[in-house]
Amino acid sequence: MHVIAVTNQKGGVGKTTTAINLSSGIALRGKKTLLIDIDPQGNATSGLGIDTRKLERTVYNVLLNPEQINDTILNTSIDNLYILPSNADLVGAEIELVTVEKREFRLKNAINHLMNFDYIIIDCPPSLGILTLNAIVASKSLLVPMQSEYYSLEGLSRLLKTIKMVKKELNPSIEIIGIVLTMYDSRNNLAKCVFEEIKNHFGEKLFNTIIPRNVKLSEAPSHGQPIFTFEPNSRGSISYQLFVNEFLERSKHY
Amino acid sequence: MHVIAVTNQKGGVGKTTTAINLSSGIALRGKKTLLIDIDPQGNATSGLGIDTRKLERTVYNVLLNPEQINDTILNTSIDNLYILPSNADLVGAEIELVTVEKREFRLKNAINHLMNFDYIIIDCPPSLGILTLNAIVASKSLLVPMQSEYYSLEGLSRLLKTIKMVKKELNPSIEIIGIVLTMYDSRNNLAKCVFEEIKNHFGEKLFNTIIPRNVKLSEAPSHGQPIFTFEPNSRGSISYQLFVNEFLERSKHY
Ligand SMILES: Nc1ncnc2c1ncn2[C@@H]1O[C@H](COP(=O)(O)OP(=O)(O)OP(=O)(O)O)[C@@H](O)[C@H]1O
Ligand SMILES: Nc1ncnc2c1ncn2[C@@H]1O[C@H](COP(=O)(O)OP(=O)(O)OP(=O)(O)O)[C@@H](O)[C@H]1O
Ligand SMILES: [Mg+2]
Ligand SMILES: [Mg+2]
Repeated sequence: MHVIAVTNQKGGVGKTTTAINLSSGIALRGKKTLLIDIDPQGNATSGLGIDTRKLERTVYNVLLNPEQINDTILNTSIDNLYILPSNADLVGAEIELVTVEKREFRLKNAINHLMNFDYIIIDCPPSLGILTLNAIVASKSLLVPMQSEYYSLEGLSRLLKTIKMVKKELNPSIEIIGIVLTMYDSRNNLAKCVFEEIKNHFGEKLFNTIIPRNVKLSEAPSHGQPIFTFEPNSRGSISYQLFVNEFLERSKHY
Repeated sequence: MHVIAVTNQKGGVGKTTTAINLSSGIALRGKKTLLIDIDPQGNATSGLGIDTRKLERTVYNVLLNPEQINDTILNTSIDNLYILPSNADLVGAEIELVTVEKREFRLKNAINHLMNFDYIIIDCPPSLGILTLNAIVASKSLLVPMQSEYYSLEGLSRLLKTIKMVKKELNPSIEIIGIVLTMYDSRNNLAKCVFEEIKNHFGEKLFNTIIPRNVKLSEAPSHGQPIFTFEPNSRGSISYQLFVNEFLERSKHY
């Protein structure tokens, strides 16, 4: 079972868009896939067409009672794709978990109760707090979406420091499977500079597939669908198809 | 003294870009202005050319010892603009503040020690945790930058709920001064739909000035400057100049 956290504390870099389209793409290739939404915004949940206000149970309940995970997972409109949903209740967990025993291992405990999933993808909030720590501790590898912009580049070194700390103290086997550039505008000089910078520092970690800015990707969530069923011939869909292929190839070695 | 928090828990909507350019624009009109960076990412700090790794003291120290605020404020390259800087140390505060007395009032206490600023602008992180709560409690009004996209619209109702709760329990005088649309692409149908939706629900709260997507705005922080000094004739600079005018006019009534 592959467990991958999609994380970057910089906001708006395409974590949710990548988590939804990666998990859907893997499911559409016949692998049983679980998408875990551990962001109180609940964007991965609503982006797949589930009403976050009507949920009886969410990942919040699971963090407090890990053994309940199998009763909290929902189907989605995509074959082979399941979701552990989230909503605003999760904001309470950040405070409540501070005083709980082994608070960083709650999600990992919960995942141990799961059976026969091939891939688990975790969509993280834009922070390095207790929820993201739970995701990193529960994962075997990390996928880092990034925009080709100054603040994103700045945030990367901070993220790498945190990952080093987690690797030393909480999860020795964690590795970065790769960095994927999103919302890339090839006419933009800054984007090219940042791209060169990342290629120099992180070479083989950078995925070859680059996701361009494509309005269909920002329209798909309002229809509750991944890009592959919303607009299959768009540049967004084609680039995420290539990314899923490249990702699956690379994940064989993790 | 006007105290305004720039907040939206949705990531990447232009909070920092708006906080830097609003505070600079106000300072360039001759008003003594303080920009408070309460985001552990420290983007407002580095976006004004200050190295976040070389700071001896930050807003983190001030939250633990509010009376030290005057010794922690730095000059910037802009006349009349000062900054209370931030860096990654602030991540520790989220855990440490949980057990502290009146934890939501630390920043408000600190601001009470300040003298003769005309405007204080607070750049918030993309979350509704203890740091954003401190900013909302310390403020008289809230400025909400928003992208014209589905997830941003979804997040707005959540933000309004939180503000209602804070108004009832922690800061009865807080008001939303307005919502400003950022990175707006007028060729994009989704953007037009979201714009209409916000106009219908929030009418007079929506600022008339709309900030277009403009690459110069994303280049300016890598030069440590606000848009007005980096590229004064760009669409980004012109639209933020208009926004500062509209904002100052409106803030007279708060
Ligand atoms: N390649 C793309 N082209 C155009 N728009 C995109 C693309 N990827 C994401 N978007 C849009 O950009 C915004 C930010 O993306 P998204 O919400 O996935 O980022 P995020 O990192 O999950 O944000 P947060 O930090 O708030 O969790 C969304 O409105 C999304 O629809
Ligand atoms: N009007 C604009 N046109 C083009 N790029 C912009 C514009 N406004 C902001 N940006 C860029 O978009 C990215 C997101 O903006 P910014 O960092 O200000 O958002 P934020 O809400 O502060 O993000 P976070 O949630 O991480 O704090 C940055 O790389 C910034 O340079
Ligand atoms: Mg997200
Ligand atoms: Mg910011």
